[in-house]
Amino acid sequence: LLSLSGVGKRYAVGPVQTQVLKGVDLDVKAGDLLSIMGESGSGKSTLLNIMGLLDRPTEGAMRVAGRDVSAMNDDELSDTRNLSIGFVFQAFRLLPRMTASENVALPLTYRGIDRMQALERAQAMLKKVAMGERVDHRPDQLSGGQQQRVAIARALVTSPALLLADEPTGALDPNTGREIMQLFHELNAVEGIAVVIITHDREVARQCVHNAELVEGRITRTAAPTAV
Amino acid sequence: LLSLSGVGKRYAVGPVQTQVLKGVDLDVKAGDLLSIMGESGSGKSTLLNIMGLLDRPTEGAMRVAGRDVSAMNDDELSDTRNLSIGFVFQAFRLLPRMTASENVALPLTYRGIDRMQALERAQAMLKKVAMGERVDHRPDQLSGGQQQRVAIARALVTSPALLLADEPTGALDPNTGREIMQLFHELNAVEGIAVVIITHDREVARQCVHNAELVEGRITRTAAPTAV
Ligand SMILES: Nc1ncnc2c1ncn2[C@@H]1O[C@H](COP(=O)(O)OP(=O)(O)OP(=O)(O)O)[C@@H](O)[C@H]1O
Ligand SMILES: Nc1ncnc2c1ncn2[C@@H]1O[C@H](COP(=O)(O)OP(=O)(O)OP(=O)(O)O)[C@@H](O)[C@H]1O
Ligand SMILES: [Mg+2]
Ligand SMILES: [Mg+2]
Repeated sequence: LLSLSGVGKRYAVGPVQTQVLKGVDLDVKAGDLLSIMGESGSGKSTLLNIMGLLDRPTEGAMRVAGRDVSAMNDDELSDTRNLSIGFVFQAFRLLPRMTASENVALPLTYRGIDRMQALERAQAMLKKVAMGERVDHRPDQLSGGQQQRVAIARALVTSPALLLADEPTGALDPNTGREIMQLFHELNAVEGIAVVIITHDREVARQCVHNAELVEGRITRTAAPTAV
Repeated sequence: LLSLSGVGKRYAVGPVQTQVLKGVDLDVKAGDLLSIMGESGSGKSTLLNIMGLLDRPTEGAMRVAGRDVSAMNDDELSDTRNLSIGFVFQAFRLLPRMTASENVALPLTYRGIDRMQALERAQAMLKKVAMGERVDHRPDQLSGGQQQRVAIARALVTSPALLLADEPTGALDPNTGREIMQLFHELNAVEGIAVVIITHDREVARQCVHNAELVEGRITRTAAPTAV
């Protein structure tokens, strides 16, 4: 699905240049369930944004379903993203003036699905993340963990081929976190959705088939603590 | 320092009323180090906002340093808050157009401390949360865990009598999380700052002297897993 080779990213803040990613090699195949850990500031979100076609690398190459990303223009990137990728942002990025169900329905309406159908499917997905009772709340009427679950539902509502989740259980108590991991497992096992999870939680990493770590801007594959 | 009795909070969303807090009794004394755990959506942030004078209860009473909160007007609440309370928000709430050091310096400039001094103290505090190398970055140039540490530095820069922290290690890897807990321990032991931490992380709770849980809108004191 995704193939990164020598991917690098540098930023400039004023006169100072920082090389955040230094040469990332990583393949994501259909059905993978991969965790990525690493220190705060090590570049995990930067990497996931590049994988999600939300940002471009400054060095290296990436292929999405066999096509070179640098050969695609912004519209093509945007289409690929909308059709195939579900993204859970570290800071959720819900639209503040829409309710939970409207937020989750949005990717469906972008695909031309009529509003009633979209809202129905949105509410079904919200039930799956135990948010069925707050569908009419706006984000500022939801707790942190509830907002996180709405963001997860929105990423999954289009049944994407690839789910990229940036610390998706960070705001959840251990029990609710387990429910979410169980949902990811199910989607991965039953629907073959490839899942890449950035996490600081070793318990989450333990439940993934493969584990990786971002150290000094490079990916190292670590042994899976438990083979599934 | 703080004394809550029978504190309740209800919200209305359209025609539906929800009683989130149902009768919270809780005392916070100088030098306490308390953790509060509970399910996502159980009311922890709601409770902390009330304790931090950012919100008012709908039932019950609260005293701050012996004074009844309901007898204080908004200016008096605001003064008490600025002088005595440091608050780390679950969503950080940094000002987007200021750098890390400007964000941390802000509470000091509010107290009339001149800008140069305030920025110096801010940068010293940023060093203490291992953010010394990113002082000129704005929030959108920082990782999630870096933003969280800036929010922590801002809450501590005025040496408040009471630190209220809403999931302060949620975005941090285990090592960085340990550094932050060590800092809280030091401030509590050496400067006598009372610390109340909402957390989903049992390891964080284990390092607190007292532990509480919010269940069905009420506080239950649980046994400290380790006495210090
Ligand atoms: N727009 C930007 N300009 C400059 N530097 C940036 C920018 N965005 C991120 N950085 C820097 O890049 C580094 C990596 O950031 P990133 O958000 O990818 O980290 P992370 O591994 O996700 O961290 P966390 O675990 O705290 O979320 C950080 O040191 C950050 O300061
Ligand atoms: N402004 C509001 N209007 C209506 N309901 C609200 C409002 N703010 C919060 N709530 C509801 O109050 C409940 C408690 O919210 P709170 O943010 O205190 O939970 P929490 O324990 O901090 O959860 P988390 O661990 O997910 O951060 C939630 O069920 C939420 O939906
Ligand atoms: Mg991140
Ligand atoms: Mg909360």
